[in-house]
Amino acid sequence: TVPIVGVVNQKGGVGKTTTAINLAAGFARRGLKVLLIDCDPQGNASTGLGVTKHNPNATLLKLLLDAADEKPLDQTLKDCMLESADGVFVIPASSDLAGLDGYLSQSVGKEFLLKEAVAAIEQEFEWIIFDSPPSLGILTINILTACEGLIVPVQSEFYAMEGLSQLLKTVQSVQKRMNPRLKIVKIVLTMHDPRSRSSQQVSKELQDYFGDSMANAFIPRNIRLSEAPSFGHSAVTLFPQSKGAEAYERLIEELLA
Amino acid sequence: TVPIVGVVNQKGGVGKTTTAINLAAGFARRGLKVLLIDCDPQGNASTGLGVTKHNPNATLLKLLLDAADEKPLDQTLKDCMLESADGVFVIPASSDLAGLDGYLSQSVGKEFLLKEAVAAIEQEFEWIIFDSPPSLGILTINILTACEGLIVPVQSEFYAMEGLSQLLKTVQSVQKRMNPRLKIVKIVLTMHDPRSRSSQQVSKELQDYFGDSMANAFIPRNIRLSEAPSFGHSAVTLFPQSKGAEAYERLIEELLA
Ligand SMILES: Nc1ncnc2c1ncn2[C@@H]1O[C@H](COP(=O)(O)OP(=O)(O)OP(=O)(O)O)[C@@H](O)[C@H]1O
Ligand SMILES: Nc1ncnc2c1ncn2[C@@H]1O[C@H](COP(=O)(O)OP(=O)(O)OP(=O)(O)O)[C@@H](O)[C@H]1O
Ligand SMILES: [Mg+2]
Ligand SMILES: [Mg+2]
Repeated sequence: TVPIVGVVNQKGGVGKTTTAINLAAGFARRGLKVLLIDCDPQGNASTGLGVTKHNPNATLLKLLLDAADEKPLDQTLKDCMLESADGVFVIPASSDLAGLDGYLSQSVGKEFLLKEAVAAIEQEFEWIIFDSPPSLGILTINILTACEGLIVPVQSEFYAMEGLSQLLKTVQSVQKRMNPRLKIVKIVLTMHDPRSRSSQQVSKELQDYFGDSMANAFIPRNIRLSEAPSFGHSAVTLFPQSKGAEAYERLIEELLA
Repeated sequence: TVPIVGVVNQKGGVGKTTTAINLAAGFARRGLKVLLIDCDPQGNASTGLGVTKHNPNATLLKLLLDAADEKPLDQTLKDCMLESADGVFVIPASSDLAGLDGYLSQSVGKEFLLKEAVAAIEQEFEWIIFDSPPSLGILTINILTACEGLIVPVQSEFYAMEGLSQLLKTVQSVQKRMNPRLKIVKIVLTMHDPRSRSSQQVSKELQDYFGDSMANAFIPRNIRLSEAPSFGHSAVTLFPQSKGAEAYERLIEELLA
């Protein structure tokens, strides 16, 4: 089956979008057919790949609402999928996605809508990756229900550890009730400075707790990673020799192994 | 009247909590009586000030639900307010706050609950500061409705600019419908490196757009700001000579001028 992976962490600004974009583009550079679904109403993954959605009739929100109304999804899927310059297929987000919860209050099984939408197209791809918003609301729950593996970017700072226990609790509830196959594939340290004492401390605590789920590769702080999105490209495409891109390539090798 | 200020930006990880904590502690060091209300279910502002809430019967969620049910608020306010080691009074957040929306779907005027809760105690304080979650949901809308001024931390990076137009749209809707006195007090650059070309570009764009609302003080990247919360103190208290603390002191001088 197709690997379907969500990049999640409700803590803000930890590198979810940067990770989702560079993994997707890295797989595409290896000739894999990859779909990135941007589930964050901020739409950073869409913009970062140069995909700015203009067709208001075909958005991820429409796709999820059609799934809720048991409508056929094929046409909307075709309409809202775009190919980015990096060769990654993208279903972009739009800001109206933030209102999803309001539409669904009477809907049965609202956690399963994204899973249904993806099931209609998953055979066409070799990897499917979700970017998620900084929350544990209905959009993230849909991601946890739809995917089989999670990649959790973690900044090696104090607040980062705080949120992980909340995330693990939510993952356990989803495993129990909606998605028994869900597992954490990799915890990845982002913006990590291995020389700093506090980063070393966080890294050690994560290693002790997560063991093999900790990625060997860590992502250093690297200006190219934050500059690339302003050009509408991933760093692995635009700055392949940069320390940031090389770190994501190492992570990709670990994931493909 | 008492200055009531919200620290808001739906982009994640831009330094909202770090700003809220260091402003509050900076005011307290000057002998002002300050209340910090942590409206983020992650509870980082509470933890960062060493306040970890244990009384499950007195939380911000209970306070807001009591306001929705027209119950008296005085007792719950007294029960949930704690004083931190830095001399800041705190109403801490708890993770159940994330479920607020679910409780309120039938409630009339759910945007006004925080304003009502604050009205019951505002005379006791000289400054009231809200920390907000990385979203524009019901908690942030309550903050925008309750306060008169906004402080918007902005990282000088590409994605930061994307989110500002969405924030401004939301602020305008709240000004029109719920809170005509709401205004942006200061835009503050955080984790700012004045030598980097892309940071200079963002800074110039913000200056052009916001003019006088841009703070003269910017907050540099400084390890002490990210280490202080692990001790349960603000950086202005624990590392007053650090570049990060000094930058927040300059921002405080601007706000008090
Ligand atoms: N390794 C890195 N080195 C330098 N900058 C980085 C790195 N990773 C991410 N960034 C930058 O840090 C900021 C936060 O990263 P990003 O937006 O990817 O995080 P996020 O978790 O998706 O945020 P949100 O919670 O808002 O969705 C961005 O400006 C990004 O460009
Ligand atoms: N000027 C700074 N220099 C260095 N580190 C900083 C600075 N400001 C914030 N940090 C660190 O960056 C991370 C993000 O900051 P913070 O948690 O305050 O942002 P936030 O906007 O409140 O995030 P969220 O969106 O999750 O609520 C934290 O680990 C914090 O310690
Ligand atoms: Mg993101
Ligand atoms: Mg915060």
